[in-house]
Parts: sequence; C-alpha cells; structure tokens
Amino acid sequence: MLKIAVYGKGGIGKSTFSSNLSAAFGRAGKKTIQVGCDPKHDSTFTLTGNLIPTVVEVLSGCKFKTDEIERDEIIFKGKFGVDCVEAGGPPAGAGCGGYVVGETVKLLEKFGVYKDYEVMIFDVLGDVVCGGFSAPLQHSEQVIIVATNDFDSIFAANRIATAIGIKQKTGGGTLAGLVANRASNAELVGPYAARIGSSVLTVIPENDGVRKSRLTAQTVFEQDPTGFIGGPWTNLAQRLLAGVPLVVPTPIPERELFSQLGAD
Amino acid sequence: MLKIAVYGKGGIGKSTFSSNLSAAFGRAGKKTIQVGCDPKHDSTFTLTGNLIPTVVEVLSGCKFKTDEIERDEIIFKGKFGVDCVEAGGPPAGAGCGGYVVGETVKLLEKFGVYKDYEVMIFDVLGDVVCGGFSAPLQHSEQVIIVATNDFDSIFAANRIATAIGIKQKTGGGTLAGLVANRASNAELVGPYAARIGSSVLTVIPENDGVRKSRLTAQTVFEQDPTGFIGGPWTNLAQRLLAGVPLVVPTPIPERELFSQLGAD
Ligand SMILES: Nc1ncnc2c1ncn2[C@@H]1O[C@H](COP(=O)(O)OP(=O)(O)O)[C@@H](O)[C@H]1O
Ligand SMILES: Nc1ncnc2c1ncn2[C@@H]1O[C@H](COP(=O)(O)OP(=O)(O)O)[C@@H](O)[C@H]1O
Ligand code: SF4
Ligand SMILES: [Mg+2]
Ligand SMILES: [Mg+2]
Repeated sequence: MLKIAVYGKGGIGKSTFSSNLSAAFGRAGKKTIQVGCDPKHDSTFTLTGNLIPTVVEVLSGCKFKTDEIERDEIIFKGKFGVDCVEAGGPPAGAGCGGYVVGETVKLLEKFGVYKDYEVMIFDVLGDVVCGGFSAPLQHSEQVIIVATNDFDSIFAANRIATAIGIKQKTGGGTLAGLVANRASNAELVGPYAARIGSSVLTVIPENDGVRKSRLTAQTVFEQDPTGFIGGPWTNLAQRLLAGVPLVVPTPIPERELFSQLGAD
Repeated sequence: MLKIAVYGKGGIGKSTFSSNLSAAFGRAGKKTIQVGCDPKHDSTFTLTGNLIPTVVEVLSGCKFKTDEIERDEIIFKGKFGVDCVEAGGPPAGAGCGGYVVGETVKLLEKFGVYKDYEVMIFDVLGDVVCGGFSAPLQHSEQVIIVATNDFDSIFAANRIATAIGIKQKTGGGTLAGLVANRASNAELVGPYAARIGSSVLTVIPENDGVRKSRLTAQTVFEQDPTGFIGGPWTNLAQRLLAGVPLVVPTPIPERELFSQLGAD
C-alpha cells in the first residue's frame, strides 16, 4: 500500500494536486482513498462534485462519541473509484485547529481502512505542522511537498521538512520530493530541493481549466479526456507505484533561507 | 492606547501592511510597538533592517524560564521610533505552533509594556486561529484583516471573523475592517466585508517597490520620501487615531462562501 501525505502552505494547490493524483491512481485501477486534512474541507470537491459532510460535522452530531460513527457516515464515493473523506476543522478560535485531523486519522485506523486500499493520500494544511496537522506524517510512508518558485511556499516547505525529520524518528514518513506547481520551471524549487537532499518530482504549469476547477468541479481528466493536461499526474502516479527514493531531508537554517531567497 | 491585531492568511501581506502602518504611526509621533506573531519571524524586517532575535530563541537560551528574561533581550529599536518584537515559532512538528505567541503576549504584559506605548500592533498568522495564535485577539481592542480579491484569503478572513466572535465574549478585540491588498479595487473583499457587517478600510495596490521590500528592507516611506506611495498607510493611521467603528462580525456559513466565491 502507498501511504502518501501531501503538505504545503495554504492555497498553494495541494488539493488540486492530490485530487488529480488520486484520479490518476484510480484510472490505473488502484483502489484509492483521499483524506482532506484542511479546515477548508474542499480537498475532494472535484472528485465528488460537492462538499461532502466533514468528520467534525458528523462528530458534532453525536457529541464527539467516536464509537457511534459508522464508516459510511464519513467515507464517500468519488469519481474513478476514489473514496473520499474530509476532516474539516473546529471553528477558528475554539480549541486546536488540528484536533479533528488527528481524530480522523484515528477513526480510519479503527475502521481498518489501511488494509482496504492500495493508495491512501492525506491532503494536509502545511502552514503549521503541529497538533493534529502532524498526525498524517505519522501514518504515511512518503511525503510530497507542494511549492512554487516563491519565498513563502519554500519557507513553509522548509518547516515541513523540519517536521518530517522530527516525526520520522518515531516511524513517520520520509520525503519523496517536491512539486513545483503553477510554474513553468523549478528555478527556485529545484535548487532548494537539492539543497535539502531531495528532488523535484514534477513541474505543473499554470492551467486555466485547473484554475476554474473549484467552479467546474472537474479533475483534469474530465477537462481533457485525451489525458494530455493530466500528463504530469499520470506519469507521477506510475513512478510512485514503481517506487521513488525516500529521504530524510536536512532543512536549511531559516536565517539562511532569508538571505538566499529574500524576495520574490 | 490603540491595541491592534492584524490577521490574514500566510503570505497575504500582513507584515508589509503592519510595518508600514507602524511606520506611519511613528512618523505621526506616536510611540509604537510591533509584535510579530508568525513562525516566519520576519514581521519587523523592514523596520529594523534585519531579522531580530526571536522570543523562542531567547527562551531556548534560558531553558524556557521566562523569569530570567530582560526586556531588552526581546524588544529592539526600529525606524521611526517603532520598537520591535518577534515571537518566532517552535520548529514545525514539535509542540504547539502558537505556543510562543502566547508566551510572548504574557512576557510583554509582565514587562508592563501596555502602559509604555500609544500604539501596539500584533501581526499574526491567520491560517489557524487556535492555540497561542488566538492570544493576541484577547489582548487587542481592534482587529484588521488583510485579504485580497480571491477565495482563499476571504475564506481565511471568514474563519478569523468566527474567532473574533468567539473571543470577544471574553473581552477580545472586535473588527475594525478589512484591507484589500495587492488589489486595484475591492470587488470581492468589499461585498464580503459588508456581508459580515464590516467594511473595507483601504485598498492597497500592487507596488513593485513594496514587492522587493523583503530584499531592500525598506518601508514605503524610505522608498518614496515624498509620502505618495505611503498614502494609504498615513491616511489609515490618522483614521485609526481618530477612531473607526468596531463591530462584532457575523461570519458567513462556510458552504455558502463556496457557492458565492467558488473560483478565482
Ligand atoms: N496548476 C494550476 N494552474 C492553475 N490554477 C491552479 C493550479 N493549481 C491550483 N490552482 C488553483 O489554485 C487555487 C488553490 O488551489 P487548492 O488546490 O485549493 O490549494 P490548497 O489545497 O493548497 O489550499 C484553486 O483555485 C485552484 O484551482
Ligand atoms: N501591496 C503589495 N504590492 C506588492 N507586493 C506586496 C504587497 N504587499 C505585500 N507584498 C509582498 O508579498 C510578500 C508577502 O508579504 P508579507 O507581508 O511577508 O506577507 P505575510 O506577512 O502575510 O506572510 C512579500 O514579498 C511582500 O513584499
Ligand atoms: S497545536 Fe497547532 S493546531 Fe493545535 S492549537 Fe496549537 S497552533 Fe493550533
Ligand atoms: Mg486544499
Ligand atoms: Mg508576515
């Protein structure tokens, strides 16, 4: 089983990347589940065509007694045979933002989900890798960081790399690589990935159809049935199935990152 | 004393906005302190010209015994008479990301900082408004949310508005308004602000000098000594000193936000 955690700063394109990757695995006949771990709870929107009920909504409906929750209350069928889950998040300002992500990971374990799927993808907010937001690191074998050629997304990637280094000591996943999204090349992401001992898995260009996917609720494979636009995802799914090198990254000291990348 | 908390999603321009606002208050002769509350610890970079030592660095140096810390170990002099503090953040993956922000707010209270300044600005990461990241809400009277005309920053603004509603019940600050940054108008921010019972304080255009300020370490008032580019900040500082209406916002149900703002 491939257990993948996708991290990156908010708005960088994690959900878009994850959904199209899940779809690519589904099209390759692999039984796949995608778990959205962002309070924004729209990770699986293009796979289901709507905003599915979140774990936090279901938990609130039964006064947070996880024993009372059935599997089909939180796992929904999506396109290409991909099953979908959305953790959601407690309202901002109340409790720990990552709490529900941690609970979701535990619930899936309780349902024995790990043995039912060939691919599992966690799509996680990476601005703070603390509390429940770091739980998916513990339950995955490989991590993909989505960034672009700008300071903020690489700074967030460096913090995620730090968290990977810490969590892998207790069995957490290691780094498969970085994805440069909405980019024509990897001019900043590439040197950074190499510097931390990793590499760029793929570069995904800016694409207008993808930009509107939150409105059209389509994956790249529906937007372009020829599979051309979906190329980067189909190719990456094949490579991940074949196995890519996994490393424990060596993050760059933050102050050095500033002097190297300073301004966009 | 004006106690202002500036919130917004990561990378939206909170620090740029805060530093120029602090500079505008300083130029108006008001004794001002700016407190960076983002693990990125670059909030006051254009005010000091460098990355000042963070509270977390100072705390780690004395095994987190806050009693041993002196005021001048964490408060540094910046331009225009603005004093600067950076909370910093624990390494990602270790403990609560917001912990240090909470500790910083407590330390400043211990030093009696609240009575020494006429203006205090907290610059806070707004992706998750939980743990210590919500502490500045408790210690401020008014909140300014920085957004732009896109879905992600408005979704984050809505979560921040939710947190304001919760924290104001125990004495937390209320909403002064939203700022549309890197925008030529407030076409999405405006209707959203009105919808939650607030308004747009100012629209700040995209500006190349501002974009490079992380490299040049300059506020707008050094880039343009005529004060023209700094106009929005000078004007807003005056209005905040005169007093703007403060409201308890009524956030929009999240699913409604999706149907209204769906795609960029
Ligand atoms: N390669 C791309 N080209 C164009 N738009 C993109 C691309 N990747 C993501 N987007 C757009 O960026 C926005 C944020 O993407 P999303 O996947 O929701 O980010 P995240 O999950 O990291 O918050 C969405 O509107 C999405 O359509
Ligand atoms: N009005 C603007 N015009 C151009 N660039 C801007 C503007 N506001 C912010 N920026 C740039 O955006 C980047 C992120 O801004 P920053 O203030 O660091 O965001 P935050 O503090 O919210 O993470 C910086 O490179 C900054 O120079
Ligand atoms: S651990 Fe992280 S997610 Fe939880 S309260 Fe602290 S800052 Fe928020
Ligand atoms: Mg997402
Ligand atoms: Mg900042």
